[in-house]
Amino acid sequence: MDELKKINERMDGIKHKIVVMSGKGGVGKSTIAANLAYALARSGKRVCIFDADMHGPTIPKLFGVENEKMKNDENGIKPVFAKGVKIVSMDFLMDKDKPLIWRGPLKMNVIKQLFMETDWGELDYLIIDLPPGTGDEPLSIAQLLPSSDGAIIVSTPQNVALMSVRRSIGFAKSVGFDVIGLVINMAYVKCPNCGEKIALFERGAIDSVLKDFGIELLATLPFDPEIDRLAEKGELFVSLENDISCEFD
Amino acid sequence: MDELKKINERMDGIKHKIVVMSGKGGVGKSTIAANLAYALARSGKRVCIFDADMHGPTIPKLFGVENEKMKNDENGIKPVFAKGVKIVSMDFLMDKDKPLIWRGPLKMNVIKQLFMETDWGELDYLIIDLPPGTGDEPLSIAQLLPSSDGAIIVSTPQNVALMSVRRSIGFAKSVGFDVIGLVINMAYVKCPNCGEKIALFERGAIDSVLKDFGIELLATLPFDPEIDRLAEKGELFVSLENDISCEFD
Ligand SMILES: Nc1ncnc2c1ncn2[C@@H]1O[C@H](COP(=O)(O)OP(=O)(O)O)[C@@H](O)[C@H]1O
Ligand SMILES: Nc1ncnc2c1ncn2[C@@H]1O[C@H](COP(=O)(O)OP(=O)(O)O)[C@@H](O)[C@H]1O
Ligand SMILES: [Zn+2]
Repeated sequence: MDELKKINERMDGIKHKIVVMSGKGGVGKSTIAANLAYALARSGKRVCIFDADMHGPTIPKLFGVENEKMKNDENGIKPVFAKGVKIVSMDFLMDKDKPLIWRGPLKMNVIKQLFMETDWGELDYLIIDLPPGTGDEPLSIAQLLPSSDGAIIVSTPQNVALMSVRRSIGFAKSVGFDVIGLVINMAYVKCPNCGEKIALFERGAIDSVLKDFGIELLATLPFDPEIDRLAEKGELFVSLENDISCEFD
Repeated sequence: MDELKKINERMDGIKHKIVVMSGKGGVGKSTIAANLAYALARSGKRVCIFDADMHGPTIPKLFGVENEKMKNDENGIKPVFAKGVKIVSMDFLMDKDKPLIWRGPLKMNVIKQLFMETDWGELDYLIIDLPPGTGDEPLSIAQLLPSSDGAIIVSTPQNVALMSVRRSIGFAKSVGFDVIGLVINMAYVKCPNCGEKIALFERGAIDSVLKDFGIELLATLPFDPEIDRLAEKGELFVSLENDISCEFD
């Protein structure tokens, strides 16, 4: 398989590869991946984030560079650089107004090309934002990766979401990724008026998932409307000196 | 194309076919589709819901029948019946603990088989819960449908979600579905302590999406933690006599 060898050579200068995955969409996977990349860059690491979420490439917008394009030079495709982080995304190749009706195989080819042609350079961390779920898209992408240091799984706290976390852990193990840990997102929202902590979802059996698979709870993040407001402006929440960002570091 | 003809004949007794779609996952598409089907059945209509969300088939759990199986007789595959609604889902065919690593083409075949082999019977409404996004999977499913009366698009209120609503509308038009309207979900949450309405997301330019495409806002639903608690138990929110359910009828 020439392609895997080529990808392997290209990624030779990358120390750690971390995939961020989720069992379902809309749980904050891309937001967490973007903020993780930014927090690592702020602490002095050389970081690149690869937006492999083919149906909802939102990483460029989270970094405020959705209208940029990736350029090419003799060493290959050059990632876009913003907030101290290198960014690679299909979004930099797409026409903004047309619905993405590219067929699955075409998108897979684009992702494969990006793996093979991008000039990754020397990196401490490559963060890969996988498509949600355990279907064939995340699977095909995971199989392109020469090796990975592990997977972070993002979920909301309710049982139906934890059911898909179990599937994600089974998936990660089947493609040879260790699970670094679980991030529970949107756990509660604080009332701006009276400070009450409102649980948005029924807290499910998180501890039994952690125990059954021997994994760690990395962080429990509140739902903070500020996060979404910042995201609209291409700002990241770890730039706020608040309790969320130190959960991250 | 024998298959399309066969599907067409099978669905001969269905008066209205409505697809429920969303640009991204996690916005409440399946929850809204399930409650719509239930509300229609409660008002005396003969309703079936087809769970075509291959990566996250959650409809059976929303109706409290996740452990049922579909049976076969000489007329074809028999939907499961619960709360006055017929339900067809791949979930009734899957082994609960194994991660769904079926490849896309295999899943598409299963969906196609369900279209062709299910004994739909006489129905007033068939509600189809499409996979999220405007990619390959929703497209292939939409092309199997002989005709449809229209599409309901579910979204959260922020601009990044509305961007994918525009893509969904473009998608619906490209496959010949009229857009019946937009449902904005998770617009705000009411503080149980002091009654304050907390906007979870920045309200984006909803009016300009409605105006640009000439579509209607069907309902604006709050985020209500009770909805998720009920979902865990296989109960639907329209069973509550509350302000949400009359938005629905
Ligand atoms: N903790 C949070 N608090 C508030 N909003 C959040 C939080 N996490 C994510 N969001 C918002 O929720 C939406 C979905 O997040 P996203 O990262 O796109 O999810 P996914 O990648 O899982 O589909 C975005 O609008 C984002 O701004
Ligand atoms: N209006 C709402 N209020 C509270 N919880 C909701 C609401 N709509 C959906 N949910 C919850 O949000 C989660 C995602 O909903 P789901 O219908 O599965 O989304 P999708 O089909 O778009 O992926 C579920 O746990 C569901 O119970
Ligand atoms: Zn309050």
